[in-house]
Amino acid sequence: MINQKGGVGKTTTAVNLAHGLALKGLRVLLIDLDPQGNATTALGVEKFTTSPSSYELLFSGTSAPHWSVTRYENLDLYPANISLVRAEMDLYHLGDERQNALRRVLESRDFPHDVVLFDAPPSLGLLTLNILLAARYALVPVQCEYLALEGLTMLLDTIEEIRNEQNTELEMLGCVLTMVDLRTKLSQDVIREMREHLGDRVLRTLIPRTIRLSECPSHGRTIFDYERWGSGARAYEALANEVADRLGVA
Amino acid sequence: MINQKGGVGKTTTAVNLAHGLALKGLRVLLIDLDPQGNATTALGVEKFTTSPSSYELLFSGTSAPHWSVTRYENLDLYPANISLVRAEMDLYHLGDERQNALRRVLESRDFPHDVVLFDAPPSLGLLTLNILLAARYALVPVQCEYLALEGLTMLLDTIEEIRNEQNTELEMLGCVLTMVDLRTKLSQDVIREMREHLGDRVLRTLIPRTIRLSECPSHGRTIFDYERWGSGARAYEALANEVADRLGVA
Ligand SMILES: Nc1ncnc2c1ncn2[C@@H]1O[C@H](COP(=O)(O)OP(=O)(O)OP(=O)(O)O)[C@@H](O)[C@H]1O
Ligand SMILES: Nc1ncnc2c1ncn2[C@@H]1O[C@H](COP(=O)(O)OP(=O)(O)OP(=O)(O)O)[C@@H](O)[C@H]1O
Ligand SMILES: [Mg+2]
Ligand SMILES: [Mg+2]
Repeated sequence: MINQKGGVGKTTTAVNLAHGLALKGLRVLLIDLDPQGNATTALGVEKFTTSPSSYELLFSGTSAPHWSVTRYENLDLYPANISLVRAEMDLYHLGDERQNALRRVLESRDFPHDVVLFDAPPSLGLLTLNILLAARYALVPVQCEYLALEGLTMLLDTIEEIRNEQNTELEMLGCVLTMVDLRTKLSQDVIREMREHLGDRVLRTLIPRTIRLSECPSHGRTIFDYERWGSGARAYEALANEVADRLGVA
Repeated sequence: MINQKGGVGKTTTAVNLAHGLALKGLRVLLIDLDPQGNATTALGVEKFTTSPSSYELLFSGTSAPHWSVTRYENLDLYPANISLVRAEMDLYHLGDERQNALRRVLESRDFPHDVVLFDAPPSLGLLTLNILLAARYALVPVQCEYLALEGLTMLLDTIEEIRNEQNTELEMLGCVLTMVDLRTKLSQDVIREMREHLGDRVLRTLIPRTIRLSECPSHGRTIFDYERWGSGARAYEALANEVADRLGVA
């Protein structure tokens, strides 16, 4: 999940898509690389004390430590840790390898997982760059607001540039529209504009703005565990199906 | 305006508070230091082509270039520029002075303005650090959501640390609650929790979630210019009065 625009639903999508895919029987690993550690909290895992953390993973060289489990079957996690706050500086001091730390570590061991999801901070710094060099696909949550459209072209150009130069396997999985409120003209305008400019790079599933989706993180539960048949869970279930289909792991 | 949590209303507050203060007759300067350039766009100023930009200001050494005007009387701006994307790396190469670039530049010339506002990106990197070392007050927009509370203690600790070590003049002006929807239990819980823990460090003014506030940036107009007597404008007018009062420039 990447987007340098803040508050667009990266974490909410990472956590609920991860659980949606796990419910389909896929083995999922979520790596929380945002220093805020919101994905770790949203999964009910104690932030900063659970070990090994994603920071330890990032700097483990060629021997990736074992992941943590969550309360959900098929869903494993490398939680965020307070040291992530200094990760960008620590990565910088690695010199030429600074962008490849994550990629090297993940290549260094076999993971039994079908899908690995990364939650990124709202920036295009070294942490996000490490993710883009390690990932096979980029999924971009786009909030259904005007300001969220602004930086999108720059982001898509950055993804294309990385694909051409540093990670030829990186593909655009697509953009997913979040916090959609079909009653407002703004949402309708944003959806239309996105579909006109990006065609099928915009996923069909629309994620509605629902109060339950903003409440569930405070209980440390995903939307599937909080309100199984509400509109939020149904939307993330549809997204899990659409993503699995595009990944060919349906 | 600072908060490393994304999408909490930093830009919306910077732009509408700036205009609110300008309407009170104060001369206001807004410096857009977010590479996304949302504040520049929200004020109807052409992003990336208007010069001199905040990037040029930041690296102008001891001769700060002249600012740009906006369509609003008493409101001046240093707009964002595409080069801001590499500003953090360029600041890093300044060595020991990397945190003081903005402070030095602003000290190098007299500004006729009563108030200077900074819009920061959603991170605690070198750009935000430069702002914290140059600023007299920190105003922290806090979205009325659970995940926005998570990183707040860390942010307040960072501000306190900077005040003790690098910028003894830095004070906490306060937290302003944004996107408040009093009909939801979540908003009520967040307001109560904030007031319990932070007392009068939480400003009295609550900014409601209104569709007009999310629409006005797409027209390049502030809320005062878009819907002068709606609930959004009245809230930002109250905030301008409360902030002017706390600054002693009422
Ligand atoms: N569909 C939705 N309906 C209602 N609220 C939502 C929805 N998606 C996200 N939210 C809420 O909006 C806020 C921003 O979402 P989230 O934190 O997932 O975004 P983010 O892109 O990860 O933010 P950051 O840039 O800080 O990492 C959160 O408080 C979240 O609970
Ligand atoms: N009070 C409000 N009512 C409705 N929408 C709002 C309100 N405040 C902000 N918004 C909308 O919410 C989104 C996030 O706000 P904004 O961009 O100001 O946050 P930010 O903290 O500056 O984000 P970033 O972290 O990316 O810089 C924007 O689309 C904005 O238009
Ligand atoms: Mg997040
Ligand atoms: Mg902003």
